[in-house]
Amino acid sequence: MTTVLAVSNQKGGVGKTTTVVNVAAFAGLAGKRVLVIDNDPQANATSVFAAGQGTGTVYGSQEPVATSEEGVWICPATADLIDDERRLSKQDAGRFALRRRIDALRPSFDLIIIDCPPTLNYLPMNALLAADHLLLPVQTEYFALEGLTQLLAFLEDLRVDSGAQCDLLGVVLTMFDQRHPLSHQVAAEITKHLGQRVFTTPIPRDVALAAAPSHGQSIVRYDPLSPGALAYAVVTKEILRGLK
Amino acid sequence: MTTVLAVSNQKGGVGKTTTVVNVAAFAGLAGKRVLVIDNDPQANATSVFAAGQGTGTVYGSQEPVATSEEGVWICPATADLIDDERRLSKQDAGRFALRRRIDALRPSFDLIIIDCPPTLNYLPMNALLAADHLLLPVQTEYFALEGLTQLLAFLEDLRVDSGAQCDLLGVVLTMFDQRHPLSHQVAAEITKHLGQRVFTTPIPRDVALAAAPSHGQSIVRYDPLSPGALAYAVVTKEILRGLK
Ligand SMILES: Nc1ncnc2c1ncn2[C@@H]1O[C@H](COP(=O)(O)OP(=O)(O)OP(=O)(O)O)[C@@H](O)[C@H]1O
Ligand SMILES: Nc1ncnc2c1ncn2[C@@H]1O[C@H](COP(=O)(O)OP(=O)(O)OP(=O)(O)O)[C@@H](O)[C@H]1O
Ligand SMILES: [Mg+2]
Ligand SMILES: [Mg+2]
Repeated sequence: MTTVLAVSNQKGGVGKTTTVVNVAAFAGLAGKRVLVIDNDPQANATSVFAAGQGTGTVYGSQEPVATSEEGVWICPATADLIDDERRLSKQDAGRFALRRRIDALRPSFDLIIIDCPPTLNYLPMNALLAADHLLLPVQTEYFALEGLTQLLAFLEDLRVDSGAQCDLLGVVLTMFDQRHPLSHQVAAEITKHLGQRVFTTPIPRDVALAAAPSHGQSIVRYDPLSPGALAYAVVTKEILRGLK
Repeated sequence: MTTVLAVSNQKGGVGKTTTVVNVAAFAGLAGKRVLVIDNDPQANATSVFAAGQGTGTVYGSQEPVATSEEGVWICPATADLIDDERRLSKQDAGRFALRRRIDALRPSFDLIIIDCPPTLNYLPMNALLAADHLLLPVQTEYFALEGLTQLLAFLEDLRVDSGAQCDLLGVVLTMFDQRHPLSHQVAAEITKHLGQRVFTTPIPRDVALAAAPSHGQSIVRYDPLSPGALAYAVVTKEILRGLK
């Protein structure tokens, strides 16, 4: 039984790509066959797992390629996703293009995880219509709170208008800094609104998580015992347990 | 002589809004009449300077409102900017809507500074076609390097295809952490490519900059002697000197 996760949040820089890369790597380490779909024209996930290998996009002829992380493949991206988005927004069934593509890939993988750009446009729309669940990274900082209602309303509209099956799997709190009251205040505010749906382990701010991508590695391969790695290991376990 | 700055970068979370809010506040403190334009559907700048006051958008009936920062007004935003963007993308001269609006506002201000969403869609396009210069915040982390070429190519296309006057005023390095080699490596890489155009003072990572917005304040009012405040004071001085 394959599970498809969309990792989306229109707030920028909250740790979407970092969550996709490291949850994928830990799930692969745990024996799952994992496919990462880079659905962001910035192609940051591609620069970690398949630098220079993106010739097309998931909406075109791009096939999955193996990565150097155990059990992880990626469907790389290029900036051409910007043109794909413009084209899809003008087609009747353009919002279901990614779902059609992913339905054909499901049989080969246990987990498919989609990285999204920081918008509420056609690319995240495609991801939410293709996914079984939304995994929502939220930075523990003030601006991060603002957009949550917008995003959950966007998802609800897709469920009502376009028959999306996707529901909120959970919130991953990111860049949590024990020393700063702001982190605790924002985490408490999010837990007040979303309670059970917040994964218990916040991801700490850890420079190893920011350094790993410059080596083309997940945190598993770059520094597996770092605080960031240990937190992503626990969160991945909670995610996989939640998918049973 | 009014100057219009667009603050844009499709990489998310690099400090666009933080730069808009704090450069505006220091320029106001220095005696300039400053207008902030919130051109981002997330409306983060609005939540700092005019929480709850956005009823329309700059593309509709929204007029500038005073803020509690000396010399600073804001044209607030709502999520309706998403609808504006869809509508503008279908109109022939939709890309010049913001320029028309700002040209009518220029006589009342010395400096107009536009906050943009983390995309290369119609809203940043409008800002770059309305602005005299691009102020480019770049986080000193690995992913931040990837998108620079895309953004500068986007600006160049607008100059060639749409007659944009906007040029790159300079790069503000943000979230610089003295202790981490990654910050130094990325800063060196950016300076290698853009040399003279990088403002000499990087903005340090400083929790006061992240805390100030939760009090509805710029860093000038929240913690004017913090490392983040001192750096934004120096960068604002460099920006204003560059505009002469
Ligand atoms: N827990 C963490 N500790 C320290 N740095 C982090 C952490 N998580 C992410 N980062 C760094 O913060 C920056 C933003 O993270 P990332 O790029 O994953 O966010 P994003 O939501 O994918 O951004 P975008 O909105 O542009 O797609 C990156 O430089 C990343 O390496
Ligand atoms: N120098 C800094 N030190 C510490 N925190 C910072 C700094 N600059 C910005 N921040 C915080 O980092 C987060 C991202 O900054 P900000 O929201 O200004 O970026 P942005 O580029 O406007 O994001 P978006 O792409 O979503 O519009 C915010 O929580 C902000 O308070
Ligand atoms: Mg990303
Ligand atoms: Mg912003």
